[in-house]
Amino acid sequence: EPVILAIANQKGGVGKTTTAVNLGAALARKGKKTLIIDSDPQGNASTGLGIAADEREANLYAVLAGTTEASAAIRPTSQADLYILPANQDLAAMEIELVDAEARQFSFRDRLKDAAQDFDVVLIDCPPALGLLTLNGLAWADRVLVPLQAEFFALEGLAFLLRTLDRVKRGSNASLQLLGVVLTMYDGRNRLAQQVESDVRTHLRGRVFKTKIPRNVRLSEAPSHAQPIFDYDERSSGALAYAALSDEIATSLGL
Amino acid sequence: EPVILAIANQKGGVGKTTTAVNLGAALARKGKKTLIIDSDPQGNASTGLGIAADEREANLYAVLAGTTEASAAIRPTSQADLYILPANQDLAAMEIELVDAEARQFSFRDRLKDAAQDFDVVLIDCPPALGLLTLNGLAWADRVLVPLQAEFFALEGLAFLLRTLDRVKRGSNASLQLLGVVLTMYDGRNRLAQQVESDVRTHLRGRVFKTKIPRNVRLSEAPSHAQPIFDYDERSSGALAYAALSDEIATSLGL
Ligand SMILES: Nc1ncnc2c1ncn2[C@@H]1O[C@H](COP(=O)(O)OP(=O)(O)OP(=O)(O)O)[C@@H](O)[C@H]1O
Ligand SMILES: Nc1ncnc2c1ncn2[C@@H]1O[C@H](COP(=O)(O)OP(=O)(O)OP(=O)(O)O)[C@@H](O)[C@H]1O
Ligand SMILES: [Mg+2]
Ligand SMILES: [Mg+2]
Repeated sequence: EPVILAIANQKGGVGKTTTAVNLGAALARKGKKTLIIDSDPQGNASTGLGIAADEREANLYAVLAGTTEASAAIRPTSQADLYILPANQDLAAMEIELVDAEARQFSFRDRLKDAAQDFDVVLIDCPPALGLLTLNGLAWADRVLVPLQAEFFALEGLAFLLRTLDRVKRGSNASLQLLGVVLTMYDGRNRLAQQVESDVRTHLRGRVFKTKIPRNVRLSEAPSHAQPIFDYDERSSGALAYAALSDEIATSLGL
Repeated sequence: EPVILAIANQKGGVGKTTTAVNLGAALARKGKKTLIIDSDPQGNASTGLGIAADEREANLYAVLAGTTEASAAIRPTSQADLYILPANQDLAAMEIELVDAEARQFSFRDRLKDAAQDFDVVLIDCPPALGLLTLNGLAWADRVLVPLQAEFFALEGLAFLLRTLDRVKRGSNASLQLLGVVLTMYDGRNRLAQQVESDVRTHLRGRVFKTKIPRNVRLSEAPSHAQPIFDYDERSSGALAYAALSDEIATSLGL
């Protein structure tokens, strides 16, 4: 049985995709067979792992619509033990189509559960919204990882996100739990960032990872080379941080 | 007749809200009566202009649902001539409710057009998606301003956004035009940023504003004081850039 980990935050641009791709790569480097599900119509995780826009005929939309089997849509990446189920803009239509579907929040679980059995861990990269695509990820997930930029607007959305997790736990998925919050794009010289960090560590005592992901331009360059950070620049501060985060997460997931 | 300007980009965290709030404030400082419509369920523009979470009884969801008049939901801000129609998380439900509504993409126009007549310019802060909320903004807007972070993922989404604008222009709004692209969080020392800038200026010849908004921590601090940048730190590089952008935009809109 794989561990299903949703990477979610409705705030945009906080590092969800960067975390999915690089945490996934770090877990794969530890020999864990890892699947990343790109559930964002932007398809950034797919691009970051080298799936060109015209190679996404078999994608998450096609799997949910029933025209493709999940196992046929899952691809290997340049990193051993790391696989991706890609997305493209077709997926935006699914947000509307799911509205009238039966058991609409369980489409991910129903269509992906069997193919996921081959893996040790599944990471779901969620879009920047709490719509039906993200709710599908949360309804299937065992744990949720929340990337949090140390900024005011990002902190404002966190309380609402945690209430949403509680609602999903009471409703469609009783076993859902917060794995933790990881601070991203962290710049220790910035007073606001220090303030946000101390606020979050006080309010969410024990549920904020020790590892902070620093702002590191190499992390934003790597996707244009379609590589995870370890292939692009394994000595960068970004690579070291995601490796350290993967140690913390492998321990708390019992991987 | 006011000019309706949608501020849109499905990529998250590129500076849509920061641009709506501070461009709005800069246009108001020029004596233009300016309305900001917060159409993002996160409600960041409302927070950035000082509308506390428990003061949003009258909000965009209530206006679209027909339980509140737009004129009753529009509030003044600390900046003369700058007004806001706030949003809160209720608005997320509207994305689903609009699916089955008549002429679903024209709810904004139908419910907001009359109240907008009092203003010189209306700025619509869009959420990070191309769903029904953003499509409502685009169906009503005269012009679209696209904030673009000089990063690889943000550039990737631009082509799809421009195709969507074309589709809206052919479908629900023949008068829609791209006002232009504004580079945000720009760090000139960063090679990737320089590359993205030259790519965009080449492909979108003449449709990228000269003004670039620099990365400036004062812009990310101002919302925690519920102030536009001009009240928080009017000598900051962020304030100077948004003032310069407002000069370019006022000229091209004929304001
Ligand atoms: N630690 C970091 N240091 C520097 N740049 C980063 C870092 N993490 C992410 N980035 C860059 O910041 C931008 C936003 O990150 P990313 O796209 O991963 O966020 P996201 O939450 O997935 O965004 P969205 O809400 O649009 O899905 C990207 O251009 C990415 O390359
Ligand atoms: N020029 C800038 N310099 C520094 N920080 C900035 C700048 N512009 C925006 N920010 C900060 O970056 C973050 C993202 O900006 P903002 O929230 O305006 O983007 P957005 O596109 O509206 O995000 P979303 O997609 O979630 O709606 C915010 O924390 C904001 O304070
Ligand atoms: Mg993403
Ligand atoms: Mg915003």
